[in-house]
Amino acid sequence: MTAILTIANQKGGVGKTTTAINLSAAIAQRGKKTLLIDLDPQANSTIAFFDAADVKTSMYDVLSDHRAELGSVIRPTKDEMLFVAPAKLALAKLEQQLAGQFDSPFKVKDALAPVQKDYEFVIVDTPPALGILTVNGLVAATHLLVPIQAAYFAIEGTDDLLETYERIRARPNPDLKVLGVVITLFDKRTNISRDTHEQIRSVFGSVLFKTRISKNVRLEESPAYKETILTFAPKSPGAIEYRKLALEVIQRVEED
Amino acid sequence: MTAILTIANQKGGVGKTTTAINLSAAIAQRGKKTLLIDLDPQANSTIAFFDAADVKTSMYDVLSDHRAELGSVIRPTKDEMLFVAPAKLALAKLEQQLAGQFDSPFKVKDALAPVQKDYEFVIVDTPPALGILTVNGLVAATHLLVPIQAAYFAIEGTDDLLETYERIRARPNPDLKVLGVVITLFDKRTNISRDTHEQIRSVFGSVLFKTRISKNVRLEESPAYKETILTFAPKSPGAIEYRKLALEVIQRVEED
Ligand SMILES: Nc1ncnc2c1ncn2[C@@H]1O[C@H](COP(=O)(O)OP(=O)(O)OP(=O)(O)O)[C@@H](O)[C@H]1O
Ligand SMILES: Nc1ncnc2c1ncn2[C@@H]1O[C@H](COP(=O)(O)OP(=O)(O)OP(=O)(O)O)[C@@H](O)[C@H]1O
Ligand SMILES: [Mg+2]
Ligand SMILES: [Mg+2]
Repeated sequence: MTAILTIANQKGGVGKTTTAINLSAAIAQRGKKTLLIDLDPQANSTIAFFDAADVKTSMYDVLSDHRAELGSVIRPTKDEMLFVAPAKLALAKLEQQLAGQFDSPFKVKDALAPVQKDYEFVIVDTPPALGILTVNGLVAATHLLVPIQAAYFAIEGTDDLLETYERIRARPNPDLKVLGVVITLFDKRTNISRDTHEQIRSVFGSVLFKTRISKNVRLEESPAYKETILTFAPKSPGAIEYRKLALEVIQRVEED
Repeated sequence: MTAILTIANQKGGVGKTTTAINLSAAIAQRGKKTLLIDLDPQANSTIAFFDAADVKTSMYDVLSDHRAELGSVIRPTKDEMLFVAPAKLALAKLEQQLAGQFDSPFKVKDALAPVQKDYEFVIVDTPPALGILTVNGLVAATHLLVPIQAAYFAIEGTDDLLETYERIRARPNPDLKVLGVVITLFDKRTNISRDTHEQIRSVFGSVLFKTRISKNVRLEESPAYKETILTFAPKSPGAIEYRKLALEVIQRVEED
């Protein structure tokens, strides 16, 4: 059974893309064939692997009236177990184009159906909004993974996301589960990180992953070199933590 | 003539809200009556001044069919020259509700018209998306102010924003000008910050503000205490830099 993990949080800049890229790579490194789908029009996950100019067809072609096959836009990466379905800026137009079509929340789910059995894991990166693209990611998913920054503004926004999760479970995807919440951009030198970490733990309890991703400049640098943290700085805290997170994610999926 | 500055960048977590709050406060501190309008459903600018539970009426009531007067939702702050028009989560529903109404991009501009002469500056905070709320901010604005993080992903996204700016200028708001681009979250210890700073300078030239906002934990802490940086840590680099930015912003507006 393929695990489809959608990474979502409408708060901006909390590490959704950084988690999507490096978690996918760490899961692939454990020998599990993995597909990373980029649903963000900013295409940050895409440009961490490819030059934007080299991407001809993308998720826009799959979800728009072109109805291209998902299989035809999937590209290999330097890691033979990791594949990427790229995004393009044009995805932003879908918000308007799909509004009102009754089947619009199911586009990604339907596009994934013919290829998902080829992968053990599918990871979906989403934009910082709860619009039609993120909804598509949640409807297609088996599990939701929420990165939360250990910061004041980042905690306030989780009610909104959980309300959307309940609405998705009520109708288009009753099987959706929360796989877990992961603290990102943790800076052990500041009080605000430690205080908010405690607050997040008291709100989420065992849903919180034990692995915490700390601030580490190598994580910021690696996409500029079109590498994941695992090859760019394999001994850095970022690489160690994302490998640990991958273990926890695989374990939670297998226990499900 | 009231200056209406909209702070926008669809890249998440680049310091839009932190700039909206502290720039508004620094401009008010120079004796200019200032209104901060929060158009982000996450209401981060709002919760930096008030408890979310205390906000009864908000920009949602002004922009939805309730058509409340903007004047009736504006609230005073501890600074007698600074006022805030709060946001609420319900704003997120407007994306769907306003889609298709021919006058939907002009809602904020129309709501502002009867009150704007009471303020010398109006600052508008927007969500990390180029949807109907951000478009409303750009249509109502005299100037656009773009915070950019000195980071790899943050640079890639500016084409998209500038394309939207051109489209707004072509039709609903021909008078819109770019007031400037400000580098935020600058970390002088890392190469990536320095490298990307050079890249941003070569792309934007004199449009780039001389003032650069560096990473400073006090900026992250102050909203948790419902204070702006100017009262929370008046001698911190964050307070000094936002006061300097306010001077540059006032100067550019007056030269216009
Ligand atoms: N653990 C980390 N250590 C250091 N920098 C990080 C870390 N995680 C993310 N970053 C940096 O923080 C910024 C925001 O991260 P990222 O772009 O992954 O967040 P996001 O949630 O995907 O943003 P958006 O909301 O725009 O999609 C990026 O510049 C990224 O390189
Ligand atoms: N100069 C700075 N130094 C340290 N922390 C900062 C600075 N500017 C912003 N931050 C912190 O970085 C995070 C992102 O900033 P902020 O919320 O202002 O960005 P935003 O662009 O408004 O995000 P969103 O896209 O979600 O609206 C917040 O936790 C904030 O406290
Ligand atoms: Mg992202
Ligand atoms: Mg914000």
